[in-house]
Amino acid sequence: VISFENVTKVYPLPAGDVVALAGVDLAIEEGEFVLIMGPSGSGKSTLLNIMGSLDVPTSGEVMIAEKRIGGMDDDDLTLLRRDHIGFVFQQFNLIPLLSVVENVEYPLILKGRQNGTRERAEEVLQAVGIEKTHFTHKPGELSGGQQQRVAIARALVNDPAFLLCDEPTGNLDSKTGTAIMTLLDRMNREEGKTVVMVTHDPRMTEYADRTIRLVDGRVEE
Amino acid sequence: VISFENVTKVYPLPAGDVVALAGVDLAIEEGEFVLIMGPSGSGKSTLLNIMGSLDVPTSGEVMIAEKRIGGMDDDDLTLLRRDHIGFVFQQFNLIPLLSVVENVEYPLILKGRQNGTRERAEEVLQAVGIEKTHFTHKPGELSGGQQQRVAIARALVNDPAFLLCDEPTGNLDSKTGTAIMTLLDRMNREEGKTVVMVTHDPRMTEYADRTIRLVDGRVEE
Ligand SMILES: Nc1ncnc2c1ncn2[C@@H]1O[C@H](COP(=O)(O)OP(=O)(O)OP(=O)(O)O)[C@@H](O)[C@H]1O
Ligand SMILES: Nc1ncnc2c1ncn2[C@@H]1O[C@H](COP(=O)(O)OP(=O)(O)OP(=O)(O)O)[C@@H](O)[C@H]1O
Ligand SMILES: [Mg+2]
Ligand SMILES: [Mg+2]
Repeated sequence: VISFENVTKVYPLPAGDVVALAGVDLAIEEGEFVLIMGPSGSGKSTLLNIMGSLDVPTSGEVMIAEKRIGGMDDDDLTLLRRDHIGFVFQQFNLIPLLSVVENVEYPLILKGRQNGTRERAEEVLQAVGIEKTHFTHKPGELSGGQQQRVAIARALVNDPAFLLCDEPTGNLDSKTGTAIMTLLDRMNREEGKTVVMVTHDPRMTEYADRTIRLVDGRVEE
Repeated sequence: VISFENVTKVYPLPAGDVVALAGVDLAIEEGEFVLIMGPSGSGKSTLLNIMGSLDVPTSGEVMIAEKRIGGMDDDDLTLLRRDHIGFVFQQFNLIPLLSVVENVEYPLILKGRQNGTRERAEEVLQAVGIEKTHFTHKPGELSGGQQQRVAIARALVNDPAFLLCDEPTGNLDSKTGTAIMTLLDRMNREEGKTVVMVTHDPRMTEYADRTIRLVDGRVEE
């Protein structure tokens, strides 16, 4: 349900082009839980961003749920993201001026939901272990791990078919990290969601069906 | 050389005060390598920020290198930080408009150095494994792990007596993380620097002299 065919991504910079992805081929089946691993700078976030239609490849073909990413305009890309993909960013990307619960409500509001947005947001926040006492905090009034979990809640709130997670447990202690993985594992096994996760933690392999390894912008054989 | 006596930190918020540290006592000897561990939200970053004179306690006494933190004005706090403490932030805090090498040069310039700033910055960047080809990149043109290592380089560039690191390897793959830890370990063992590191990774205990564990804002006995 996700495929990359000979995908290359080049960042053009004055000092010289950076080839972040070099002819990547991959295929992910519906309902799979796949890890992406590799050294720092090997292209993992770049790959996930293209997969999540946040960026487009320089060349090559990307298909998400039967749709070619390269052939879509910005409005169509936005709808695909909004309706089908939950994304957990490496740097969280929470909105500083919104409270915790408003950050998580936001995707619901974007999708046009008019009722029960507050309740749904609170439900998902509790599922990721954020206490009610923190719901009115701004992101700057949270710990690193708390911010990370709010970002995860925001990715889950629209009940997306695809979950793309860029190092979702990097700032979490072991117990909290395990709680998050258990949640994602259940969503994969019981609800059939497709999960693609970038991680540096080899302990995560026990949750996944398989691991794709990137090195210097290429899938390692 | 670092001591906390009955240190409390309260964040006053409209919804209710948050007690991030509750009567913390600790002492760190010169030349020690100490880990701070604990669950998400337990007060680790708060403790490290106070230790690094980036914040002051609500109550209690903090001494860094014979100086009371609570009794200092902002100018004195800034000088203590600038001259003695290297800090690696959990969220990196790189300056978006400066290039990699300018970010690392910046503490040297703040300290009044006039010659050799570029060379020193490049030396330290290479020590943390950032390649020359990335020196002109802006932080937004780097991977997460590359940003983290630039932040580490910036903390090291003034050759500080104290290194305070808030999860310095969270975004790094195992090999890169080990390279960073080897560097910090050498600075501790061979140059006598005092290192205090927050981490979630139990593998880090092999580098440290001891571990302080925080739970709900208190040092666990
Ligand atoms: N600026 C702030 N304003 C209000 N509350 C804050 C602020 N910073 C932190 N807190 C709260 O204080 C508590 C301790 O936060 P701290 O960042 O020290 O935790 P931490 O141990 O570093 O957690 P993590 O492992 O998730 O980074 C948390 O409950 C957090 O929500
Ligand atoms: N916006 C950008 N502009 C220019 N170069 C970029 C940009 N983003 C990433 N790069 C470069 O592309 C390469 C791949 O970056 P990417 O963020 O995909 O790596 P990563 O595997 O996620 O690394 P990490 O594990 O450190 O997060 C790196 O060399 C990086 O410096
Ligand atoms: Mg990345
Ligand atoms: Mg923290």
